[in-house]
Amino acid sequence: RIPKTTVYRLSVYYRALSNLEEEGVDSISSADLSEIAGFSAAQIRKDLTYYGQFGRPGRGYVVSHLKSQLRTILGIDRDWSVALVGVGRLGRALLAYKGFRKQNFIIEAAFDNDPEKVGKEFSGVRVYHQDEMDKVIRSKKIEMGIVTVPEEVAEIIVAKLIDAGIKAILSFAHLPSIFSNGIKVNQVDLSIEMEGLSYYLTHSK
Amino acid sequence: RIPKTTVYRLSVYYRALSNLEEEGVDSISSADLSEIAGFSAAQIRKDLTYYGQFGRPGRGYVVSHLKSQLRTILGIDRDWSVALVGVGRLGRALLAYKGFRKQNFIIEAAFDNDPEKVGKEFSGVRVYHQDEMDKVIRSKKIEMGIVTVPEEVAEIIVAKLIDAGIKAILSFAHLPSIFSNGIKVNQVDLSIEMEGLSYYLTHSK
Ligand SMILES: NC(=O)c1ccc[n+]([C@@H]2O[C@H](COP(=O)([O-])OP(=O)(O)OC[C@H]3O[C@@H](n4cnc5c(N)ncnc54)[C@H](O)[C@@H]3O)[C@@H](O)[C@H]2O)c1
Ligand SMILES: NC(=O)c1ccc[n+]([C@@H]2O[C@H](COP(=O)([O-])OP(=O)(O)OC[C@H]3O[C@@H](n4cnc5c(N)ncnc54)[C@H](O)[C@@H]3O)[C@@H](O)[C@H]2O)c1
Repeated sequence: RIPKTTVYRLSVYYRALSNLEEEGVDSISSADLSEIAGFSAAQIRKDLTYYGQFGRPGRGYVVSHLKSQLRTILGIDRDWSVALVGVGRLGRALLAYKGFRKQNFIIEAAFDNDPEKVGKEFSGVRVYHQDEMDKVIRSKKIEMGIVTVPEEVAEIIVAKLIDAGIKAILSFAHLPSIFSNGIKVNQVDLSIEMEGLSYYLTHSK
Repeated sequence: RIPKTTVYRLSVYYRALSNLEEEGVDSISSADLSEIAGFSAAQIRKDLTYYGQFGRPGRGYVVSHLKSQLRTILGIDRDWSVALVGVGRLGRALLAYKGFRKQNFIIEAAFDNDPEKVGKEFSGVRVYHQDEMDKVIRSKKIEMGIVTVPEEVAEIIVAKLIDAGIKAILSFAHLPSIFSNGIKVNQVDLSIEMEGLSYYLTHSK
């Protein structure tokens, strides 16, 4: 089991390499990549060596090659179909966010239990009733879920997604327990991002 | 400069300890904390040793003591005042999110340039016009900023926050460049969270 922070760093390296490729940079040393990515050169070499030999001793990494290797390692060399449940303030902001599709995450359907929203489209995505989750998720072969419902119904919604065959879920609502084997549930807590700032301000005085 | 992923892990340890304290657990070994937090016991010991000796050899960590130490290290043992700029879909979802206040991040003012929103309140927070940013931020002694404006104006808004004396910013809009010394700008990219899922599904087949 690879720690979440290692996968996070791979995503950061991938974005740094994408920017370098756009700027026409052909190759880069782990020391220079370290400056851009914000992690030590030793950490970068350690992370990448786990997956294979990508650098050429003394000549660094070939930007386009390493980028495409990371794309495969992260699994973003193909499209992923996503269901979003809870078309409220946060749900609608995520439906409008262009960053998901840019990385090949395509929100194919949204679900809600509010009759005012069912049948409508937000950012081109149709809203179905929560009762249709199983039928729609199976017929569209949806593989991932995003949960943006109120906390009190989050666990029920996650269980429904799992019942419909979904094996990887991103939840913004706090969940009380660990889920069953073979199902990945990542929780987002944006207050953790704020703690990155309070840490910095506290230690930089 | 501590890597962002180390600070992230401290936040995860803090939440695990908070849950343990609520369950009435008095002490815990790094091995047991590893199970809950999702990072190796060696990583936990390495992270914590950097800040001091918290464990008792052979008897583990005292939950309440380690939790309060982490609170101080993360800087969440005091209130932080926050300004949010861009009261759109995402901005309003963040204004409504109770997780910020729970960790002592208090959004004191919001700003927008849409006359329909200026003067209104969302989730108890008053919206001022973007032109009033400098005056309101200084008079309320606001220390942090959250940026949820469209990408094309993000850089201007970040510069305005810095001019108003803010030294730590969380941006949801993509920013092109690195900012000046002494200012911390963290960018959130939720597609990175989705890549944690595609990585898992790709490697767990
Ligand atoms: N983790 C974070 O950092 C973070 C940040 C912001 C919001 N949130 C969380 O995200 C969630 C959504 O926040 P919001 O501001 O968008 O709330 P909201 O009330 O605006 O939206 C919730 C939506 O869920 C729908 N819903 C309720 N019960 C449902 C059910 N059984 N099935 C399907 N849909 C259902 C509602 O009709 C509504 O459209 C909340 O749990 C909130 O705490 C988390
Ligand atoms: N990084 C992520 O993971 C992520 C996820 C979702 C959205 N986003 C980003 O967050 C931003 C907001 O998204 P949204 O869906 O809420 O957009 P939105 O259009 O609903 O809201 C934008 C708000 O900014 C205001 N605004 C525009 N120009 C302004 C200015 N000069 N000064 C002050 N306010 C101004 C608008 O009036 C509006 O209220 C976008 O940049 C979007 O790409 C990022």
